This record gives sequence, structure tokens and C-alpha cells, in this order.
Amino acid sequence: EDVLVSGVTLDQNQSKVTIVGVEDAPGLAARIFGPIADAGIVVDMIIQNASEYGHTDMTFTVGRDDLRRALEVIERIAKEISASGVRHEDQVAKVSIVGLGMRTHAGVAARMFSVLAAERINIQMISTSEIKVSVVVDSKYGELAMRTLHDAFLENGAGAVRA
Amino acid sequence: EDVLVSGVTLDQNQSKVTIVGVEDAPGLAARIFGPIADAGIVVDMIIQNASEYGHTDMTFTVGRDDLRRALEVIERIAKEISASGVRHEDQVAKVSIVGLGMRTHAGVAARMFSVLAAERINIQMISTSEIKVSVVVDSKYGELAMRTLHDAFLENGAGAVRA
Ligand SMILES: C[C@@H](O)[C@H](N)C(=O)O
Ligand SMILES: C[C@@H](O)[C@H](N)C(=O)O
Repeated sequence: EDVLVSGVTLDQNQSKVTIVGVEDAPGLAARIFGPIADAGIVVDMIIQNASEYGHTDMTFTVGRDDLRRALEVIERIAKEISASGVRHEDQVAKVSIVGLGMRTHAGVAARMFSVLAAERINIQMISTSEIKVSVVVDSKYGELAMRTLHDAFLENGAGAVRA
Repeated sequence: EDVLVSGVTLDQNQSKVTIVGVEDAPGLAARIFGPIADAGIVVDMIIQNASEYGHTDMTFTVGRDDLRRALEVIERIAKEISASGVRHEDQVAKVSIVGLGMRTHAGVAARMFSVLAAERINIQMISTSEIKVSVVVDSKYGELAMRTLHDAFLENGAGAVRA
């Protein structure tokens, strides 16, 4: 099945916040994002992976202008919920392959990851949807990541990638 | 800014596979998803959160019919890359809020998480995009999750949620 890759996007205006060691029990996600939403903070990605030992990390990204406020909210909540801690990164690059038919995107994802690996760019986070495969990388590699992915996926004219 | 929630979806036909303790260095994601793509396995979600100590977990979901083949591929790769191990769950429920303007989805996400918390449904994984906030929950709660989210977001006629 053909997947149509229509573009590669780069967002260099994001900060990353991770609440470490959140109890993996009903209600914790709500206690974190309720106050974030109430503060009017615009969240882009939210990523939580599955846990094994009863605790997990929750990461979200915000526009860099919202980082300070997000940290104020999150540091308070982290104490209230007895999380292990809070980490953040002032600037990260979110790079995405955008396309259609991405439900069969294993091939697109694999190729994206290979292109980045060839440039020795470390993938910090991965999140996917039917129309997008997104990774977060160190902001200093954002431009390089976008350019090499653009060359790999879109330089052959059609933008079509056989998945 | 108004967010338009257009629907709540439930996918009960997914299995979850987690490769635990993957070295967080360039090339590992490619080594995992290359073979998965080559095997023609259809992947839905891919989730990797940020790591702190040089290793991270990578989780993906596949249609339940692909689980056995996915595990064959992954168990071999996990050894090759010296991952700590592989976990899987035969059936999980992926529940999503689908809408437009979800870049301001902190409010939608917070409300979704609160609705699930009120039913004591544990959120195992979270992944978001501009058009979707998706969670993975225990498959036995899939129907309940969908119904309560549908009632919360769509029963007031408009389907419009002030974010
Ligand atoms: C970690 C957090 O997502 C928790 N499992 C909850 O349901 O709220
Ligand atoms: C863990 C994995 O994503 C690794 N960081 C890579 O870049 O391949």
C-alpha cells in the first residue's frame, strides 16, 4: 500500500517538561493536566509510555514562551502527588513526517529513524498518528534532521513512499 | 479558542509490545522498526518517552492478528541489541478523542483524563496529535471508557468543547 508523504516539518519553538515517577494509578494524569489547562498553557505533545513497576514518566511539550509558567504549575503538582521530580529542556526540536495512509507507517517510521541514525542524531521521543510520525531531537540537530529527511522523502519528485 | 470534538473512537483490536531497556543511542529505533516494517507488520502507535539514564522503553501497538509475528521479530531483535526484555499485552483498548483545533487540547486532554479517573480507569499510555488525544487502557474498560467519554463530550448537542 502506498503512503503519500506530503512534507517534513520542523518546530524549533518547543520546550519539553517531564514529570518523573508519577504513580501509575487512576487520577494522576488528570491532576497534572487539569491545572496546566486551567493556566491556559498550550500543550503540543503529551507522551506517556506503559509502566511496569507502578510508576511512569509523563512528558509534554509547550511553546518556549510557556515554559516558565508550565514549570511553576508542574513543580507544585509534582510535590503534591509525590512524583520523584521534574526535568525540562528549554529548547527541543520536533521533527515530523506528514502524510496520508500513515496507518501503514511502519516503513515510513523505519526509514525516518534510519535517516536520523545515519546522521548520528539521537531520537529522544517518538509519537505517531495516522497523519504524522514525530520525533523530538536535540534542538541543535533540528535543521539537519529536517533537511536530510526532506532529501530522503521528497527529493524524488513524487513524495510517494512505498510503505 | 474553541475546540471542536467530533467524536470518540474505540479500537479493541490492538495488542501492545514494549521493548524494555533499549540503549538510548542513535540507530536503535531504526534497528527495531526496520525489521518490523520489512515483515509487513502494520503498526498503529509508536511511543517512546525521554530517558534520563541512557536507556528507554519503546512501545508500539499492532493489530491483534499481527502480535505473534511481531513478537517473533522483536524477541530476536531485543537479544541482538541487548535490550532488557520484551513485554506484551494480547489485547488493549485504544480510546481517542478526535477533533479540530486540538493544538489547544490541554483542556480536552485534562477533561478526558478526569472522566476516566472518575470511572477508576487507569491510563496506561498517552499519545497526542493536533487531531487526536489517544489513551491506551485495559481492554476490559474499553467500552466503558468510550461510553463515558462520549457522554461527557458529545451529549450536549454541539460537540463543541471550550478548550
Ligand atoms: C500515569 C497516569 O496516566 C495514571 N495512569 C492515570 O490514569 O492517571
Ligand atoms: C531509543 C532510540 O530511539 C534511540 N534514541 C535512537 O535514536 O534510535
